[in-house]
Amino acid sequence: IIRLDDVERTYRMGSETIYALRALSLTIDPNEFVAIMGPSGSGKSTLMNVIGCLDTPSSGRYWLNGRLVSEMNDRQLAAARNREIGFVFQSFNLLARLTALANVEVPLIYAGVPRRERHERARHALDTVGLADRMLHRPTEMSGGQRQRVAIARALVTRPSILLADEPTGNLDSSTTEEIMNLFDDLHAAGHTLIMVTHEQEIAAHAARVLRMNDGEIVADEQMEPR
Amino acid sequence: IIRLDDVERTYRMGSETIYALRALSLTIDPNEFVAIMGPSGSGKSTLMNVIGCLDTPSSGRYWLNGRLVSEMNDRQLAAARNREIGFVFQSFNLLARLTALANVEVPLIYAGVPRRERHERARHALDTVGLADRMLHRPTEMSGGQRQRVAIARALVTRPSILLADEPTGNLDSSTTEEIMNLFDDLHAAGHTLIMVTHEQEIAAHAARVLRMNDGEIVADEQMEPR
Ligand SMILES: Nc1ncnc2c1ncn2[C@@H]1O[C@H](COP(=O)(O)OP(=O)(O)OP(=O)(O)O)[C@@H](O)[C@H]1O
Ligand SMILES: Nc1ncnc2c1ncn2[C@@H]1O[C@H](COP(=O)(O)OP(=O)(O)OP(=O)(O)O)[C@@H](O)[C@H]1O
Ligand SMILES: [Mg+2]
Ligand SMILES: [Mg+2]
Repeated sequence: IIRLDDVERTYRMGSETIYALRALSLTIDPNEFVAIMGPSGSGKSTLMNVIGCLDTPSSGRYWLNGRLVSEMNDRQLAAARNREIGFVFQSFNLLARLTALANVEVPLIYAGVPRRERHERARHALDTVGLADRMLHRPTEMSGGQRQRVAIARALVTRPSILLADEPTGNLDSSTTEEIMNLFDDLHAAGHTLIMVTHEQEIAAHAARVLRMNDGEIVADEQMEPR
Repeated sequence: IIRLDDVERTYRMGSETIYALRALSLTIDPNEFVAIMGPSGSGKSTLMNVIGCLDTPSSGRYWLNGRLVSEMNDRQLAAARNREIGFVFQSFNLLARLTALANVEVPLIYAGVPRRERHERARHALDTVGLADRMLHRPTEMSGGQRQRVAIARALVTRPSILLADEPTGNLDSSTTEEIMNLFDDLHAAGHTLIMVTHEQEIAAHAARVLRMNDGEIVADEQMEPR
């Protein structure tokens, strides 16, 4: 479902070149549950952004569902980002002027879901992450962990075939974390593909496969006994 | 050094009242190392903002170093925020248009430190959190964990007598986390007071005292064997 071949992502800063990703190759099959770990700055979020069609590699090729992403037109790219992929961002990226409910409705608007159904699905998604009583709050009227959960609800509301989650439980206490991981396990059991960046071993243990990154490269690729 | 007496913090949302803090009382002595834990939304960041003189209680009294904060004038409040207290925010609050170096210099500008010394101390602070090679990057040109470390360096650069850290290692891998906790332990050993929100038991274990919050109240206050 996902295939990267010799993908590089560099940034030019004056005379310096930063190699966020270096000649990285990777294949992920449908219904895999993959955890990505590695030191701060090793390229995990950059890799997630490339997979999520939000960033373009400087070189190399990326096939999503058999189609070469660099050759997709705007309509196909939009469909990939809005319907096939759900993304929980490391810094949430919520719209500050919208309520939690409106934020979660946004992907459903892109998907052309009618208003009544959109409302109902967004309410339900917020309820499953424990935010039924915060639906009309704006991001500044919520705690850090509540914002993180709105970002999770937004990513889940379209039931995307691929869920990308970048440090999804970093601001959550252990019991809330467990609830979120149960949601992810259910999604995986229902046939979806999950790719999750985490720095916590206990979270990575939910995945059947762990990729370890260092300095822009994948340095280990381990098959695990899933819990 | 810190005393809260019956402190409340409420928010009015239409007909609803949200009790972020409820009649909370607390005393913290100099050179204590206190961890605050509790579920998402239980009031931890709100408590930190009150202690850090960034938010005013709806009722109750707060003494900082023996002075009643509600009766401080603007000059005294500014001095408290900029020189006595260092704050690592849960969402970092970096200035997007400034480099990492310039961000870390900001508290030193408020403290009236001359330019050459300011530059040197900011460089050193970034070096101690492992960001020597990211000094001229802006926040959008850094990873999540790098931004978090800039926020930490900024809070430490004035050597504040009180360090408030709200989930300071949420975006960091285990070995970077260990480096940061060593910095905090050193600060504590040097006589400073540390108050740290965390959801990770291993991080809380560095503290000698753990406060547990739930629904706006302190529900447990345990003295620990510090490591
Ligand atoms: N401006 C606001 N208006 C209304 N409610 C608010 C506002 N700011 C915070 N709250 C509410 O106050 C409560 C406490 O928030 P706080 O940020 O202190 O929680 P927290 O313990 O830090 O949570 P987390 O672990 O998720 O960061 C939350 O339920 C939040 O929704
Ligand atoms: N716009 C940019 N310009 C220059 N360098 C950048 C830019 N964006 C990211 N980088 C660098 O690319 C590297 C990889 O960043 P990335 O965000 O992928 O790391 P990460 O593994 O997600 O880290 P973390 O665990 O801290 O979130 C980092 O060293 C970062 O400083
Ligand atoms: Mg990242
Ligand atoms: Mg908080």
